[in-house]
Order: sequence, then C-alpha cells, then structure tokens
Amino acid sequence: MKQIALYGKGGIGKSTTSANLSAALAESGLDILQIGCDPKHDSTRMLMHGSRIPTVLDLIREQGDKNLTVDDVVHQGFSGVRCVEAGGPEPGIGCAGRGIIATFQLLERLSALDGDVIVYDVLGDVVCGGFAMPMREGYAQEVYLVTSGELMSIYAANNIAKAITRLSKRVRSNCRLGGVICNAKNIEGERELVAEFAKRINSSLIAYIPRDRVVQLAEVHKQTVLEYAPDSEQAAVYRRLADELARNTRTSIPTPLDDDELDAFALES
Amino acid sequence: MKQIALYGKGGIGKSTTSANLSAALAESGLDILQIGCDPKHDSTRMLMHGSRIPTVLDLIREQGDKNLTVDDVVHQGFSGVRCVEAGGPEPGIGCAGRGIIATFQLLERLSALDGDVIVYDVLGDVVCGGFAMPMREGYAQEVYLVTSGELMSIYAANNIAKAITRLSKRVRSNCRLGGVICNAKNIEGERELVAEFAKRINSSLIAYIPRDRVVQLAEVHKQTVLEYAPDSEQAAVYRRLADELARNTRTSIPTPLDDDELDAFALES
Ligand SMILES: Nc1ncnc2c1ncn2[C@@H]1O[C@H](COP(=O)(O)OP(=O)(O)O)[C@@H](O)[C@H]1O
Ligand SMILES: Nc1ncnc2c1ncn2[C@@H]1O[C@H](COP(=O)(O)OP(=O)(O)O)[C@@H](O)[C@H]1O
Ligand code: SF4
Ligand SMILES: [Mg+2]
Ligand SMILES: [Mg+2]
Repeated sequence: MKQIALYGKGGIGKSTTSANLSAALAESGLDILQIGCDPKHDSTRMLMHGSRIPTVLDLIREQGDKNLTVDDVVHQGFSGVRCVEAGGPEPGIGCAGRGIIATFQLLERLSALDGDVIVYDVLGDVVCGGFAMPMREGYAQEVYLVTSGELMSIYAANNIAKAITRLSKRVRSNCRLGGVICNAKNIEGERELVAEFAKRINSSLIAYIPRDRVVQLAEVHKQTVLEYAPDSEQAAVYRRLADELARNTRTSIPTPLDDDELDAFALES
Repeated sequence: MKQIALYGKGGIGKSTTSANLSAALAESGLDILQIGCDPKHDSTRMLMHGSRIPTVLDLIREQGDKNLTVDDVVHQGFSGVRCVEAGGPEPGIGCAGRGIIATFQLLERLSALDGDVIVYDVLGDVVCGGFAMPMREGYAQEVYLVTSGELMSIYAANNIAKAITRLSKRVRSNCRLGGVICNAKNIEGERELVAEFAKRINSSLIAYIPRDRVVQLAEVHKQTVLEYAPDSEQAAVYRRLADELARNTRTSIPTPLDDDELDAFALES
C-alpha cells in the first residue's frame, strides 16, 4: 500500500489535483481511498458529483464515534474511488487539526485505512501539530508539495518541507518528500522557478500542471476532468501524474530554505 | 484605547496594510502598538527597516518568560510605532496558536498592552482556537477582514466572520466586525464584488486599496510606503484608511454565508 499526501497553501489546487489523481489511478485498476484533511471539506466533491459527504467530525458530534460504521464514513465516488472528509470544528473554537486526528483514529479502529493507494489532501497554510499529524504518525509516507510560482505558495511549501525534515527523524514517522508539483498560475518563468526551488530543497519538479479552463467547466458539471473531458489534454496531464506517482520510488529528506535564503530567492525571481 | 485586528488569508496584504495603517496613525500623533500574530513573523519588518525583531516565542524558549522585560519584546520602529512579533513553533510540532496566547499573557503581565491604538495583524487561514484567541479573550474589539476579489480570500474572510458571530456571544469577548477592506488584486469588478460580499454579511466595504507597484519599491528599500513615498497616492490611501478606522464607531455582528450561499456567490461573480 502506497500512502501519498498532497500538501500546499489553501486555494493552490490540492483538491483539484488529488481528485483527478485518484480518478486516474482508479481508472488504471487500482483501489483508491482519498481522505480530505482540510476544514473546508470539499476535497472529494467532484468525485461525489457535487455532494458534500458528511465529515467524520460532524458524524462523531452527532452519533458518537462508538456507533459509526465504515459505511457512515467512507463513500464511493467516480471510478470507484472511496472518499472520506475529516472536517473541522466550527471556526473560532477548538483545534482544526483535531478533525484529522479523530479521523485517523476512527479509520484505524474500523480497519478502513486500506487499498492500493491512499491519497491524503491536507491544508498546508499552518503546519502545526494538527495538520502535520499524517506525517508525524507514519501515515503520509510520500509527501508532494503543491505550489505555483507565487511567492506565498512557495513560502508555504518551504514550511511544509521544514516539517518533513524535522519529523523524518522521528521513529514512528517515515515521511519523506516525494517531489514538487507545480499547479500553474501562468506566471512568466514559473516552471523554471518552481524547478529551481525544488532543486534547492533537495527534491525535483515531478509534474507541471497547466492552468486550463476545462477545470472550471468540469466543476460547473460537478465532475473531475477525468470524467467530464476524458480525452482532453488536461486529463492526459493528470494520467501522466498518476503514472509518475504510482511508479515513483525516489524520495528525499528536504533541505528547506531559511528566512534569508527565501528572501534572496524571492528577489531573484 | 482602540483595539483593531486585521484578519485575512495568508498573502492577502494584512502586514502591508497593518504597517502602513500604524505608520499613518502614528503620523497623526497617536501612540501605536502593532502585534504580529502570524508564524511568518514579518508583520513589523517594514516598520523596523527590514530587520526581523525577535519573536516572543523564541525569547520565551531562550530565556524563559519570567526574566523578560518590555524592552526585550517591544521594539520601536518608524514614526515611533512600537512593534511586537508573537512568532510560532517550528513547523510540524506544537500549536501555531500558542505563540499568540503566550504573547498576550506576557504583555498583560508586563502591562505593555497600552497606547491609543493597538493593531493586531492575524493570520486567518485557519480560524481555530489558537488564531481566534485575540477575538475570544476580548482583545480584538474591532475586526477588519482583509480580502481581494479572489474566491479563496473571500472564503477565508467568511470563515473569520463565522468565528466573530460565534465568539461575540461570549461574555469575555466583545468582538465585532468593523468592516471589510479590499486589498485589490486588479480583478474585473472586484470593488463591487467585495462590496456586495460585505453587505451580504451585514457589514460594509470600509476601504479599497489599489494594487500599486510603489508597495514593492518600498519593500526593496525595507520601508513602509508612508516612509518611502510619503507624497504618493498610495500613501494618501493608507492615511484615509487610518482616518476611517480611527473614527469608525459602526460595528456589527456578521451574518456569514453558509456553504451553499458561498457557492452561489462564487457563480454570480
Ligand atoms: N490546473 C488548474 N487549472 C485551472 N484551474 C484550476 C487548476 N487547479 C485548480 N484550479 C482552480 O482553483 C480552485 C482552487 O483549487 P482547489 O483544488 O480547491 O484548491 P485547494 O484544495 O488547494 O484549496 C478550484 O476551484 C479550481 O477552479
Ligand atoms: N496594495 C498592494 N499593492 C501592491 N502589492 C501589495 C499590496 N498589498 C500587498 N502587496 C504585496 O503582497 C505581498 C504579501 O503581502 P503581506 O502584507 O505580506 O500579506 P499577509 O501579511 O496577508 O501575508 C507583499 O509582499 C506585497 O509586496
Ligand atoms: S494545533 Fe493547529 S489547528 Fe490546532 S489550535 Fe493549534 S494552530 Fe490551531
Ligand atoms: Mg481543497
Ligand atoms: Mg503578514
């Protein structure tokens, strides 16, 4: 079983990339489980044709975790991808990371963390103990940083790399950096910039995903690109990504940039 | 004493707006304290001519909080603005909100939370108990949402509004929504879009800040726009903002959008 996590800044394209990745992996015959770990709980929406499945945290609040079964928590989506949403607390109270911790504990108890590939879609704006849990507890073995050429998303990616470096030293965690995915914002020189950043942190640019309007069109139809436009160039991009990640065995412990190096990097670009 | 907090998505322009706001308030003769509550700890950099002042969390780690004095924590910047940075833990461990909680406790103990206006610059990507602390404990009395016309930043602003609505009911907290600030990204129809969003959540667009290259030029010189280009149109915008916030007495309890309303709002724009 391969456990892949996509981490990145809010709005960078983690869920779009994860859902299309999962759909492409499932199309090739693999048994896929996707777990959304963003309080926004919309990671699996396009796999579920627009519906928001109940989150684990909401289910626990309503029914208590003792009574929950796999069918309450795991929902079947497009191409047979199994979907879970961790959810988060009401804004302003509690720990947003708690939804993630509660979800993993429940899925372990229900022996539902299985399949050929598990794809974790995790918010990377705040890399605190809550959101780093999948890395710390040995679930997310290969972490992929989703970024664009925008400085703020590179800053977030660098922060996640710092967490990987620190957590990779822990006994229970075997998290490593699998690579950097550039989800383009059509900035001049973006591909080279992100490739250079990946190299500086001891990794590599594993995929460049163009910004394409077909993503919005698929969204309006509440589908992944794989379902809405299976013959499109963008669908082919996601299939190549799936191939690349399924076969990838090269991982590394990152060498993140410090504040001054990041400032210098920003000025170069 | 007026206690103002600027909340918004990472990279939306909270620190740029806060630092220029503080500088403009100080220029008009007020005694200003600015507290950065983002683990990125760069809120007060342009007020401090590019230097990163030591964070409260780092100081506590190195010296213990019993030995710290006001001079260790509070640094004098441009135009006499007093600057503090909360800081955050190493990525991957601990609670990013802890830096904020520790900072307020220390400043209370040192009786350093004073002045005519205190400006809190708070990360709003994850509105958990940690980052909502300034609102929950009655420090941030007037919250201003910094957003652009981009959907993700409106989503973050709406989440913060949810937290205000919930926390405003608590006895200790008297937090209210002071208004919405549009820090433009030059998107078509952005001003109307953000004004409409502000109206829908029972508030109003209190300022529209153009995207202007003079901000980047000032940054290269490690200064606020107020210092680098005091006669520029952009400096005048920040002075108008300062006037507006200093005089504002209209606050409200927001009526945030739910998931479906936000989806519908996104499709309209
Ligand atoms: N490659 C792409 N091309 C065009 N639009 C994209 C692409 N990737 C993402 N988007 C758009 O960006 C928005 C945010 O992406 P999303 O996957 O929800 O981000 P995240 O999960 O990181 O918060 C989506 O609504 C989608 O319309
Ligand atoms: N009004 C503006 N015009 C031009 N650039 C801006 C403006 N506001 C912010 N910026 C740019 O956006 C970047 C991010 O802003 P910052 O204030 O650091 O965001 P935040 O504090 O919300 O993370 C800054 O480096 C600055 O160059
Ligand atoms: S651990 Fe993270 S999510 Fe939880 S309260 Fe702290 S900062 Fe917020
Ligand atoms: Mg997402
Ligand atoms: Mg900032």
